[in-house]
Amino acid sequence: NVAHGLAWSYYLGYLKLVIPVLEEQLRKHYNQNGEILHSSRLHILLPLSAVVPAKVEEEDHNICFHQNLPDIQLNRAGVRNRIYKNSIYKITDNQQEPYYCVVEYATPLLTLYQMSQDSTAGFSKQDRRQQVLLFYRTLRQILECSLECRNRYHLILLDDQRADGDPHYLSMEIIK
Amino acid sequence: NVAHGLAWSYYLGYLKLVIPVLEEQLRKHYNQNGEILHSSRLHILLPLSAVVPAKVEEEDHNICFHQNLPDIQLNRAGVRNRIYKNSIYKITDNQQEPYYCVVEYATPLLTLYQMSQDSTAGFSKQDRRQQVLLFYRTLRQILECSLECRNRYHLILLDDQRADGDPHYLSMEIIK
Ligand SMILES: Nc1nc(=O)c2ncn([C@@H]3O[C@@H]4COP(=O)(O)O[C@H]5[C@@H](O)[C@H](n6cnc7c(N)ncnc76)O[C@@H]5COP(=O)(O)O[C@@H]3[C@@H]4O)c2[nH]1
Repeated sequence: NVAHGLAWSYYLGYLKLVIPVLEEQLRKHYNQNGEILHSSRLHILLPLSAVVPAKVEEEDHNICFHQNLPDIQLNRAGVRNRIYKNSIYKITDNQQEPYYCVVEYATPLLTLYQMSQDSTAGFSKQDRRQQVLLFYRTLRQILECSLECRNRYHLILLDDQRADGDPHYLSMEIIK
Repeated sequence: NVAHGLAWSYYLGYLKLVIPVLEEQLRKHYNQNGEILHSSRLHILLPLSAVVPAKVEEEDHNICFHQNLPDIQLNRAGVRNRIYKNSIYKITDNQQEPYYCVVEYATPLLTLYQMSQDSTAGFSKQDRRQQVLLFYRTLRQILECSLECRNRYHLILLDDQRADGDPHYLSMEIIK
């Protein structure tokens, strides 16, 4: 089951390393810019369709890129000073003040999408939605038991069927 | 099968993006330092034990870190200017001139190793060697059919059982 392995890879190779350090990056950001975010959690977007754009603002004009946090550097598997970077977004809403937070899509969903397009990968388009759900459930279980990550993330499952027609579905889901 | 999905993820989310750009990074490196490498291929190390150190030189004193290539920056899944970095190593041998090339371990093997240590991941220590072999075979098949990556990589399977006692097994395998 591809989604199961990708959820573990995403946790062991990324979330377990980055989430505990995020608080320190937010502190450095405050020291440099005097800016405090509305949420210190890592907001992780999981579209059921597995359609992942390169930039978050393509999906909702109430969201715009603000700034990157300071880089995290680690020696990993022979790569010297491999860099882990997270992006701050500003979410605007006609009635309230802008909401600043760290947001990104779950990158392994790109793999699920592309595998379903390559006939040699053994993974059909029909499987995709099921695999995204399996990825979400596996990841949620791992994170709930993770001492390093507890309470420092927000998994956001995005249902494209519910979103249809609502240009601000994404920003509303993030702020919830 | 975890290894199958990790091989596809490694190809679709990393090798397919980075290998085609490597030649250009080597050219920039030459423009900055006047240095040409002995091989322009990406040397990918796959230890059957799945034991992946943070630094390559820990394994063999004939190998030392030389320099990083210029960063590759891409907008990926909401992370602005995500950085992909590759490291050049210098391999020395008593009889020949130093051999410069780009080397790294296959990062997904770290996931295989750590999954085998977590009882909730459903993956035992006995499974590990088999899964590394499956990862290697799947990756080799994908890369052989890849127009983007053809002839620009070198997969190096490392047998810890054969290596035992030979402090320069790794450097010999890379230069072959
Ligand atoms: N050597 C190396 N250098 C890299 O820059 C790199 N980037 C990815 N990979 C490996 O390729 C494959 C596909 O990557 P993807 O981004 O889909 O999943 C990644 C991604 O969802 C997340 N992740 C890792 N690094 C970052 C990062 N810097 N920013 C955001 N997400 C990241 O965690 C997953 C597992 O990462 P790794 O376990 O390091 O191995 C990956 C993976 O096997 C890399 N391998």
